[in-house]
Amino acid sequence: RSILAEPARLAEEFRARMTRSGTFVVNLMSSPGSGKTSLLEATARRLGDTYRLACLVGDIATDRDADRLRRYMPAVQLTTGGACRLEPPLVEAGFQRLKLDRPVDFLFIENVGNLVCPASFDLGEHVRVVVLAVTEGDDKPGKYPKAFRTSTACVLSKIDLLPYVPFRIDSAIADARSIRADLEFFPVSAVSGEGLDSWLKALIHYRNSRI
Amino acid sequence: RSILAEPARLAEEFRARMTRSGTFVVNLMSSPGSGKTSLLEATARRLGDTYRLACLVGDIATDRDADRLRRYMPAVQLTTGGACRLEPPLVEAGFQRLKLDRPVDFLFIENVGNLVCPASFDLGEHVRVVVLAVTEGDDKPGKYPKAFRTSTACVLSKIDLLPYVPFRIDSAIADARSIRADLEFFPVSAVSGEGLDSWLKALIHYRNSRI
Ligand SMILES: Nc1nc2c(ncn2[C@@H]2O[C@H](COP(=O)(O)OP(=O)(O)OP(=O)(O)O)[C@@H](O)[C@H]2O)c(=O)[nH]1
Ligand SMILES: Nc1nc2c(ncn2[C@@H]2O[C@H](COP(=O)(O)OP(=O)(O)OP(=O)(O)O)[C@@H](O)[C@H]2O)c(=O)[nH]1
Ligand SMILES: [Mg+2]
Ligand SMILES: [Mg+2]
Repeated sequence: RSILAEPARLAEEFRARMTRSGTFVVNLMSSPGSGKTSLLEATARRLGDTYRLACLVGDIATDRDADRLRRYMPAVQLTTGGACRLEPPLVEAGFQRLKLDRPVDFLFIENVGNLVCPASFDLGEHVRVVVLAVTEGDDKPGKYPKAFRTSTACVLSKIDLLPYVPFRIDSAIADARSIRADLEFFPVSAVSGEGLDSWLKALIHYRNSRI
Repeated sequence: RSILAEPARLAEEFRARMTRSGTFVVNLMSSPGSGKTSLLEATARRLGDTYRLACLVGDIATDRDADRLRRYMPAVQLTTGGACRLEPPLVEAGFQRLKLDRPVDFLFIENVGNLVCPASFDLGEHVRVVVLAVTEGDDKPGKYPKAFRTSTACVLSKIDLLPYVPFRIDSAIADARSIRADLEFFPVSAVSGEGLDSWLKALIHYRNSRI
């Protein structure tokens, strides 16, 4: 069906173009409020001295997330005006608006907060990361399978809140691994900083293995 | 456009039929893991002695939520198999599967965990309630406006976690009221029980004013 072929072709072209310019693209997905923007803020604080970063942030409405991230790196808000996910044409238009004078090392795409629809759309990323907050429950991977099946890594966010919620890391991992056996997990807290070193090492490793 | 007219007609018919039989229908929406099922468990524990209850639970995959709720009331799992929201035909089919021998006083419909797509679909409910967990952030109403614009009430869930997150109830309320001025708020904790009495009083009041 050619209506599906167009976005897929655009995504392939975008990924190839980013690869040629040495830009590693990360597509970050989660439920609303899982901590994507907070994770990107903490990531940029630690990675920004060594690598050139930029980001595109998808939301139904407001520029709140791009305003937060602009403190750390060039950031463009992609406002979908109602659509429940990002798609390649909006990503391409956003990338042009970044007006980068030199290629960046990492391009982060923060997807619209939604654990369902974004899982079906390739944005031209090199790696897709799903964020699951420990406050959401350890039963979510099996309930929202496609997001976990189509991701390479899963960040378990807000681990500083573990003492106050019934979330069990081993059951969440077992549940997710029944959907995707090779999924890698990174428990982190954007507040305490715990686990961020392993997450950053993984990002750099992913980049080195694909660019 | 007749393809939109059909679900709307089905929803109207369902609501009219429920009204005639004295069944008050509540459509509960939120992000994944905001606490819909936990709220319904706590609600059923307190309401189940006085009122006849039943529920329909929408999910992409698994029967986990219906299995939890079946302990408290007749419950049917509506498995969407990928669709990001419930629609009237699935609700009707689920209602038939409840095989109720007498009408119930409250029919709860727990929608698929998604703060975007379900906001566009009338399921034949008398009242729509959006749940926002305090762990998700007080900036969400403006970022996901349709869910708040189309709801009558907003439950602020997990308030026992307020000491550990930067969520400010007054800013969340102000943000949501800029989208829908008459939205009613119910801060609750399904764990400590705080706020549940006001929530239950409101449910009974909503029912009395529409049935
Ligand atoms: N305790 C704690 N709170 C966190 C952490 N990370 C994020 N938060 C809080 O979680 C809420 C949501 O964080 P955001 O970074 O806005 O989440 P998001 O995934 O970007 O949200 P959307 O873009 O709207 O989908 C905010 O109140 C943050 O302060 C964490 O590691 N620990
Ligand atoms: N501390 C605390 N945790 C809660 C509360 N309510 C729910 N939770 C936890 O939040 C997580 C998600 O709760 P659920 O009831 O499964 O949420 P849900 O909205 O039904 O999730 P989906 O149906 O998957 O969208 C679980 O780990 C619950 O234990 C609360 O009031 N306080
Ligand atoms: Mg964000
Ligand atoms: Mg649930």
